[in-house]
Amino acid sequence: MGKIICVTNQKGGVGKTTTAVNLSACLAAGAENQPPKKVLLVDIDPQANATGGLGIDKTTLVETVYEVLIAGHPVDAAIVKYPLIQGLDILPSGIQLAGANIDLVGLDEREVRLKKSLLPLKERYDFIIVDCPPSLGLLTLNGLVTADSALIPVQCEYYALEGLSQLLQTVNLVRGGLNPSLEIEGFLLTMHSARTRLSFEVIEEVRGYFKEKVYDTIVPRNVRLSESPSYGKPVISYDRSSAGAKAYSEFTREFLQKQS
Amino acid sequence: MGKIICVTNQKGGVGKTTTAVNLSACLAAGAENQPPKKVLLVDIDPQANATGGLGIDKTTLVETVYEVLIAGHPVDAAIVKYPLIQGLDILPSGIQLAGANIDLVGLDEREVRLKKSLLPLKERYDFIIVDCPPSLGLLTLNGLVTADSALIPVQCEYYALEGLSQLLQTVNLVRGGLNPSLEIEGFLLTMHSARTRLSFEVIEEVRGYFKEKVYDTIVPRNVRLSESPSYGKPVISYDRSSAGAKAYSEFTREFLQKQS
Ligand SMILES: Nc1ncnc2c1ncn2[C@@H]1O[C@H](COP(=O)(O)OP(=O)(O)OP(=O)(O)O)[C@@H](O)[C@H]1O
Ligand SMILES: Nc1ncnc2c1ncn2[C@@H]1O[C@H](COP(=O)(O)OP(=O)(O)OP(=O)(O)O)[C@@H](O)[C@H]1O
Ligand SMILES: [Mg+2]
Ligand SMILES: [Mg+2]
Repeated sequence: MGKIICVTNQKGGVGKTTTAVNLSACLAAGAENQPPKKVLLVDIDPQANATGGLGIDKTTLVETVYEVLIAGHPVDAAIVKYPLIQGLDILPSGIQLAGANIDLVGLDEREVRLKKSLLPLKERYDFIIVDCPPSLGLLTLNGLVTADSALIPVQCEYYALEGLSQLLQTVNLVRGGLNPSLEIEGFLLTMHSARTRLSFEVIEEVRGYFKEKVYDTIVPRNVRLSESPSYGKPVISYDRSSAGAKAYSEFTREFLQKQS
Repeated sequence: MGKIICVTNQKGGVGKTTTAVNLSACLAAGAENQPPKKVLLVDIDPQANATGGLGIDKTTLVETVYEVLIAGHPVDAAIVKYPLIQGLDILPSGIQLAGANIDLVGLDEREVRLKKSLLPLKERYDFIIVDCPPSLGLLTLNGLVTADSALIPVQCEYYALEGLSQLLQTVNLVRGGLNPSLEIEGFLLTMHSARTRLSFEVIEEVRGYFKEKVYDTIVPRNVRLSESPSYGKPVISYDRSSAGAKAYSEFTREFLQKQS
């Protein structure tokens, strides 16, 4: 049975999409001692960066996660295969999703609509990775209610620390209500810059607070990670020898070791 | 009569808060040929980074922009003076604001509530600068409906380009409805890294598209800008000699030149 993981943090620009895309790609591609997995990447961010970052033009899509969420269309009509990596599928976002926060409010079961669509897919995928928008609104709520666990990227910056307590309160609210089995998958430190003292201070603070829930792997700031989406590729397809590709491959190994 | 400027971009982490805080501080502090201005910084982001970035502890606040927006409390009860710069006041965000996107939906005049509270203040301030959250929800909508113009920070990254068309569509929607006089103040390029080709490509693309609406000043990536909020100070108070302080002082000069 597959596992659903929601990549979330309401702080903007902390590496949610970069983590969701590259974790999905590394899992699907497999490595020396990890067999390839069947992975579905679900993009519930109206910005559709995960969709665009894998080279899909959101303006040409007819069926997206919006039609699935709001109009109840079947998921299979919207799922797209990623051509460069066998075993990586995408449920893309679309332009309409920008209105979803308001459209959802008036609907029945507004918090559990994503769950109803994705749960049946657990039989077909090893992992379903959900990329969330930078907010704690109804779209992210749908992600948290659906997920088995939440993976939280934390940028090595001061503002990124301030938002963690709000995020954990929301996770606890969801755990206390609509999704009692929601766990924290872990905290991934991102955009680490070895040249700044601030970065090390943030790492120390996050490790001090969340202890073994923080991955050993730290993703460094690496320009290849920000270039690869403009080529519609994950970093392992764009530049496998880069520090960014090595970091996400190492993170994926550590992530898999913790699944037991 | 004061001018209300909304700093907005639904892409996360592009420098909205950094721009709102540092523009407000530079305007209030004044410079060699610019007299100090009276400035109100309004934080409508539930993350309350602008509030925290100026050293205000959001957990101790009784009156915030939430009480003003949702409960209709008087603005003056919530406004705080910034102690280090005469003439800089703040209408802080608070923890409650996280629920505002849902709380607002059911209220009368949900898009114009901020406008009703801020318009009377135009007589007392030269500039009112509004820091928006990374979304196009009801809070940002309130910002756009209230503002005379929208100032748009654009990070020199690929994903930052993808979101601009969605943002401009929203600005046009607002202009066509609730705020016919809404203008684009300008596009400010942020976090430029002279070491990467991608950064220059993004600058070229943005200048090619938006022409004279793009400020000449480009804010470089500079660690002093990310350190200063942890000291509760704008960068001109934290390290006036830094590249970050120089860039925002220069930007403020250019910004004022365009007000005619
Ligand atoms: N380790 C890294 N090194 C360099 N650039 C990075 C790294 N991780 C992400 N980036 C770049 O930083 C920007 C922000 O990352 P990303 O878009 O993944 O964050 P996000 O949390 O998904 O943002 P949003 O809150 O808007 O959804 C992007 O332009 C991305 O390409
Ligand atoms: N020019 C710069 N150089 C280096 N760091 C910067 C610069 N501008 C902003 N930062 C840092 O980058 C991060 C993102 O900036 P900021 O929080 O201002 O963006 P934002 O658009 O307000 O984010 P959000 O979408 O979460 O509201 C912050 O940690 C900030 O300190
Ligand atoms: Mg994202
Ligand atoms: Mg901000």
